[in-house]
Amino acid sequence: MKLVLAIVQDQDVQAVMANLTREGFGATKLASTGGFLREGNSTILIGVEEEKVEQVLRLIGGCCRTRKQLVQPISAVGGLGDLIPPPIEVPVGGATVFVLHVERFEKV
Amino acid sequence: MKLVLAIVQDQDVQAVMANLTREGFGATKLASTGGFLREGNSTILIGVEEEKVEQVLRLIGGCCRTRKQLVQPISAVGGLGDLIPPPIEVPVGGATVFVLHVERFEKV
Amino acid sequence: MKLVLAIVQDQDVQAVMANLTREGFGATKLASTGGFLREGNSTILIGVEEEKVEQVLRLIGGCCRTRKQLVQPISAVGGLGDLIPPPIEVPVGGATVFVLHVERFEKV
Ligand SMILES: Nc1ncnc2c1ncn2[C@@H]1O[C@@H]2COP(=O)(O)O[C@H]3[C@@H](O)[C@H](n4cnc5c(N)ncnc54)O[C@@H]3COP(=O)(O)O[C@H]2[C@H]1O
Ligand SMILES: Nc1ncnc2c1ncn2[C@@H]1O[C@@H]2COP(=O)(O)O[C@H]3[C@@H](O)[C@H](n4cnc5c(N)ncnc54)O[C@@H]3COP(=O)(O)O[C@H]2[C@H]1O
Ligand SMILES: Nc1ncnc2c1ncn2[C@@H]1O[C@@H]2COP(=O)(O)O[C@H]3[C@@H](O)[C@H](n4cnc5c(N)ncnc54)O[C@@H]3COP(=O)(O)O[C@H]2[C@H]1O
Repeated sequence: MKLVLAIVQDQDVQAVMANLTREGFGATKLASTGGFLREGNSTILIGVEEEKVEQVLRLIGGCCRTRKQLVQPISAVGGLGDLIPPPIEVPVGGATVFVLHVERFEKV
Repeated sequence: MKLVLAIVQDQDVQAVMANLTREGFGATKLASTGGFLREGNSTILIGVEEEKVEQVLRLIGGCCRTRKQLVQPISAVGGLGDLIPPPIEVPVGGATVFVLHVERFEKV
Repeated sequence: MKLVLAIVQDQDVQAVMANLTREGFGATKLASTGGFLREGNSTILIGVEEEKVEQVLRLIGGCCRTRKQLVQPISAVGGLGDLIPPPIEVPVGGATVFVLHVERFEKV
């Protein structure tokens, strides 16, 4: 058993969850916030047999679009006297996915 | 050190958290949502020594009840023309538990 | 790749997130609740290369202060007849950090 931990954009999360459920995968969604854009996104936990990990990654990738977003980098905003740098275009989207090993899986 | 990640029903989470604390276990609760029922549930993180994992699993299992819930499967709801299938009875409850290995545990 | 999972007090989480982003680390924040104090805190996920784990732990430790908090232990509050024990002083703060091994990291 592996635990797939996927961080997806809020615009894509409904499609990801619906497709996972339709394919019979168990999934749990947690609301989260990105460090750089400080915008809401979602973290999804999917416990899945090792031989199905590939299928889950393809499913997630198929639902997530990459978008360009204009961003005023918050960490760059200084005091009043500083020149505010121009906004930068940041690619956001797709999904960031971590696959962890599960030592034990139980329904208690 | 192991990280026990338990997904429990909201009706059971208070009893689980209270019993974990009373037994001296550290625990952190995160609000979550199930993929199939799309209802709120809770994901609990419990960092615990390997020899105590069994005790934590029994404690969680002891607090969680299985209930039957009538469900109109959302993924089955089609367009207006489709026949809406009868609701199905779904066993929910108990807890879904993943045990992960912790390489390093620190209080910084 | 390792997944650093840090539980920090809400008073410290903004500083931790800002410093992580400034140093170029990816981070995702989830709202959480402590088992003992039942107060809000934050759980931060940081996917990071193994050789940078030490730097991330120092960064987190540098932002988190330990505070003393007077607590009426909830688990000790009994029925009306029980004598309510005096509040106890509990050290809270710093961060509780778990480092997990990531088998696979993908941007899909
Ligand atoms: N220091 C920096 N300078 C310039 N651009 C930066 C940057 N940090 C992030 N970005 C850009 O901003 C997007 C949103 O990042 P955010 O941290 O809000 O939202 C992130 C974060 O919540 C999560 N994430 C990404 N990498 C992570 C990691 N290593 N650990 C934990 N969470 C991660 O996935 C979300 C989407 O990440 P994604 O890479 O697709 O998209 C990122 C990336 O393209
Ligand atoms: N492998 C996994 N990875 C990540 N999270 C997992 C997981 N397995 C279970 N969970 C989490 O635990 C909750 C309860 O699952 P349980 O199996 O007891 O109870 C389930 C199960 O009895 C039933 N169910 C789930 N998927 C189904 C499906 N495709 N067809 C029929 N019944 C389904 O509906 C109940 C509620 O499911 P829901 O998704 O709302 O809520 C799930 C989900 O949040
Ligand atoms: N092994 C573990 N697994 C999962 N999460 C963990 C954990 N150890 C700590 N945490 C998380 O970190 C928060 C801060 O823990 P800390 O040990 O600094 O600070 C703790 C500790 O100093 C004290 N404390 C916790 N349990 C206690 C107990 N049974 N008796 C006396 N003091 C306790 O109360 C403070 C706040 O605890 P709270 O539970 O509200 O909040 C905890 C909890 O959310």
